[in-house]
Amino acid sequence: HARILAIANQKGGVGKTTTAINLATAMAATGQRVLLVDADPQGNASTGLGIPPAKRTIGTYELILAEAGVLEAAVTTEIPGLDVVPSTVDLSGAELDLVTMDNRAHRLRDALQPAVSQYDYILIDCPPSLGLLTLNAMVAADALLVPLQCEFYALEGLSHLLRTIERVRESFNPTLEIQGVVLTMFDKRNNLSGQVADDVRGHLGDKVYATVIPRNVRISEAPSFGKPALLYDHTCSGSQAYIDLAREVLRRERDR
Amino acid sequence: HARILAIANQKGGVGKTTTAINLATAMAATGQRVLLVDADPQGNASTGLGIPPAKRTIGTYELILAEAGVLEAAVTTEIPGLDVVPSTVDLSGAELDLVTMDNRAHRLRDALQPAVSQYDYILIDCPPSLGLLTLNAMVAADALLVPLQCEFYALEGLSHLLRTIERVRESFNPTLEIQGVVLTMFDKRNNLSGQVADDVRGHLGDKVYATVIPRNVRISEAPSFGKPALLYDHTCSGSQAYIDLAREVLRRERDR
Ligand SMILES: Nc1ncnc2c1ncn2[C@@H]1O[C@H](COP(=O)(O)OP(=O)(O)OP(=O)(O)O)[C@@H](O)[C@H]1O
Ligand SMILES: Nc1ncnc2c1ncn2[C@@H]1O[C@H](COP(=O)(O)OP(=O)(O)OP(=O)(O)O)[C@@H](O)[C@H]1O
Ligand SMILES: [Mg+2]
Ligand SMILES: [Mg+2]
Repeated sequence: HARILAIANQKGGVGKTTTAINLATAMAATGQRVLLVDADPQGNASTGLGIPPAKRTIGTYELILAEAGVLEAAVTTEIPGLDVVPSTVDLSGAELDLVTMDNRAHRLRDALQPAVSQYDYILIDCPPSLGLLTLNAMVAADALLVPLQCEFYALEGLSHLLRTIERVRESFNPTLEIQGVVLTMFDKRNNLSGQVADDVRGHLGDKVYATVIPRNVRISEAPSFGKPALLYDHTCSGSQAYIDLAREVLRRERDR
Repeated sequence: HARILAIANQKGGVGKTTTAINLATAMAATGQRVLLVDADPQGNASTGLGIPPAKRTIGTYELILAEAGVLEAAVTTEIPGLDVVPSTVDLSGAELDLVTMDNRAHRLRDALQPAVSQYDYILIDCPPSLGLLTLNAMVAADALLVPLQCEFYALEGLSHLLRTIERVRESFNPTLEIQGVVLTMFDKRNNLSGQVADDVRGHLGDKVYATVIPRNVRISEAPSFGKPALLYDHTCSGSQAYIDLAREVLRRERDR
């Protein structure tokens, strides 16, 4: 029975997509059957996994409108054991469509049901907002993984995110928990990274993974080749960090 | 009569807020009367200009709901000549409220009217989405300024943004133009930055400003002091670049 993890943070550019792609790849590499759902109209997770536009005719938008099933929408990737439900810019229409729909917060959860017996993990990459797409992901999820860039503005948004998670827990999904917070783009050459990291660990303690993702240019080069960093350059510091993160995430799942 | 510039890009973390704050500061430093409207529920522009929560009781949300006037909502900053209409997380409710309102795309434009005679420039910082808040900013604006991070995913989103601007021009605001595209977080140590810059200049030619904003840690340190980089460290490469950008933006405005 698949566990569903949503990768969310309304602050933009903090490494949600990069974490979704590389964590999914590292988990698949350990033999888990993984489905990555691209719930962002930007479609970056689909691009980063090399899904061409021609293979995106059925995607997350059709899932939310219940026009297609998840097993029909899922496409294979170059990575054995990792499938993806792609997205296109059509999905940006979903935010408006959803407002007047019945069950508007539960549509993704319902749509993913047929997949829970086929996969071990389902990861959902969220857009940089707390609108109806992210709400759908939080209602569908068993737990959240929060990428946090080691920058001041990213820290500022954390309390807003935590309050929103609390509201989702009260109104829609009582068992929703935070699996963990992962520090991203850590640059050991500047003090700000260290200050933010200390601040977050001070507030959230063990919720913060021991693994820290370093700023590493190889990570940002990989998407232009349609490959996860783990395939593009598995020896770089970024890839090694995501392998470590996958190990930590799976250990937390086992110890639940 | 004020010119209204919206600073927009649905890709997250590309430097919209950083550009809004530092460009507004540099323009005010040349004697222009500038109003910065924080249209992002994250409220980063308000924080980056040192506006404490106590001074945010009236802000962009009240403007959109027509519960307060813009001259009442505008607060002064430490920078002479620069005022700001702050935002709070309440603004995230506006996306949903707006859907069922009359005139839902024109509310910000109407709300800013009393300010056009009081300021020379009105800048609007947009959230990382193409929802109703960004639509309101694009309808209110005379022109757009598009920050573009020198990264692959940021490049991918550009065509979606350009199509959206075209649709806004056709349906809502026929005189809307792109004043320019500014390359941000340019890192001369890595090839990716140069490749993205060449690619964008190849496609958009003169629309791209000559000024390029370098990646500079002093820029990301400034917000934790509630100051624009220009006040925190006016000698750093980032501040100098924003001073150059302001000169280029003002020249383009004069030559219109
Ligand atoms: N550890 C890292 N080192 C260097 N670059 C990184 C790292 N992680 C992500 N990036 C780059 O930073 C940019 C932002 O990352 P990404 O797109 O994954 O963030 P996001 O949170 O998904 O953004 P959005 O809010 O737009 O969805 C991308 O260009 C990505 O390639
Ligand atoms: N030139 C630069 N050099 C170094 N850091 C920068 C630069 N420009 C912006 N930053 C930092 O990068 C992060 C993202 O920038 P910023 O928040 O301005 O982007 P944004 O597009 O407004 O994000 P969002 O999409 O969440 O609104 C911030 O932490 C900021 O301090
Ligand atoms: Mg993303
Ligand atoms: Mg911003």
